[in-house]
Parts: sequence; structure tokens; C-alpha cells
Amino acid sequence: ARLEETVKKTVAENPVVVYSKTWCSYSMEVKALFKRIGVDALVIELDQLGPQGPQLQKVLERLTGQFTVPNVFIGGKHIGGCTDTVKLYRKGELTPMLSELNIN
Amino acid sequence: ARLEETVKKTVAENPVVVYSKTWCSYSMEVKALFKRIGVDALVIELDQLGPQGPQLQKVLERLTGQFTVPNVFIGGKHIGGCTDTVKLYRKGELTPMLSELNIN
Ligand SMILES: N[C@@H](CCC(=O)N[C@@H](CS)C(=O)NCC(=O)O)C(=O)O
Ligand SMILES: N[C@@H](CCC(=O)N[C@@H](CS)C(=O)NCC(=O)O)C(=O)O
Ligand code: FES
Repeated sequence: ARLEETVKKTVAENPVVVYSKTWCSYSMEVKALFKRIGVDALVIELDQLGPQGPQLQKVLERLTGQFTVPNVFIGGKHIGGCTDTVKLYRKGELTPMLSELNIN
Repeated sequence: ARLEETVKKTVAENPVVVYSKTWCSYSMEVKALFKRIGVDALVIELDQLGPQGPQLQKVLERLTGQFTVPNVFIGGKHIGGCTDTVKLYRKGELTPMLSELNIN
């Protein structure tokens, strides 16, 4: 589908992508983490896209197996949600991943 | 308003009340906390009440100043959200509060 191609293009062309919802605290946490470590993430707020939001959320599920937000991609690779991202950060594995992409 | 009276009655008659949304991770965290410490909280899922959900959420804001979920009451007293409740628990202040109400 065309939306699927859009997502693939987005995560390929942007080193850090967060599919988020503005009023979701888990989404806020992951956005705040990237901000705190100086990473300029591309944030797509699914609740601000009208009917395209739910469509995108289904496409993301098809592509990644994950329906929930936040949905995080680094270097085109699907990372997971808030818990996964924070876990990587605490294990010290997030920063090397970002350095490899020259974005930290 | 009648809904306001319903809320006041609910929090007066039930020692622990959590206004929640089923798909919200912060709501899940607070419900899991009460379960873990053996507290039988009355949970009201605002996303499962049709149009009454948003109405209740506005009423809660009028009564407590808090629009967000989860919205937690203990012994009829407004406690706050997920962060507030977890903070109380970590400070060791939650369990005494519950014991005072003979629910722990
Ligand atoms: N463990 C996951 C939890 C993800 C989750 O449950 N997300 C919720 C919001 S907090 C969700 O997407 N619910 C369905 C929805 O909002 O459409 C994470 O850390 O990201
Ligand atoms: N710090 C607050 C955050 C509460 C919050 O932002 N809740 C969000 C969901 S996680 C909310 O209610 N957003 C508006 C809505 O869902 O209607 C807490 O710990 O409870
Ligand atoms: S909606 Fe509450 S944490 Fe995501």
C-alpha cells in the first residue's frame, strides 16, 4: 500500500523516527529521552493526522508487528516501544547505535 | 451535576478508586501496583463508557483539577496520577494510608 511505502521511506531517510501520540505519557517519555541525549528525532503524532492516524497505526503493525505507541525506529531498524528504548539506553546500547549513524 | 454526585459517591464508598483507560500504560502501571500490594481497587475505564467517558473526565477535572488519567482516589481523597501514586509508594507513605482504611 502507498502508506506502507511512505513509512518505509520515512524510516529509511530519517535516523531516528518516533510514531507517537501527543497525550500519551509513554510517548512523552521516549521523546524526552531523545531530547535529553541531544538527538533530533522525527516525531509523527498519530493523533494529529485525522483519519490517516489510525491507518498509519495499522500499517506500522503490519510492518513491525507492533500496534502500540510509541513506535521507535533507529537507522531504519525497528527498535520497539518506550520500555524497549529506555532499556537499551540503560544498558548503554542506545548511544553507540546513534554514534554509528553520526547523530550523537 | 448528577455525574458529579456519582463521582463523589463512588470515591466516598470505595476505599481505592482508579479512573483509567484500558489502553494507557500509565493507567496499567497504577492498576498493577495496587494489584501487586494486594489492594482491590475499583477501576473505572473511561474509554469503555461510550459518550459518558469524556463527560466523566471533564467532571473529574472540575472536582480535582486533574484532567488526565489515571486519576486515583484513596479514602475519598484525591491522590493524583500515576507518578504521584508511585512516588507515595516509594516514599513508604502509600501502605500506611491504606492500612488506616483497613484495606491492606
Ligand atoms: N511496553 C510498551 C507499551 C505500549 C503501549 O501499551 N502503548 C499504548 C499507549 S501507552 C497503546 O499504544 N495503546 C493503544 C493505542 O493508544 O492505540 C511500550 O513500552 O511502549
Ligand atoms: N504525570 C501524570 C501524567 C498523566 C497524563 O499525561 N495522562 C495522559 C495519558 S498517559 C492523559 O490523560 N492524556 C489525556 C487523555 O488521555 O485524555 C501521571 O503520572 O498520571
Ligand atoms: S496513553 Fe497513558 S501512557 Fe500512553
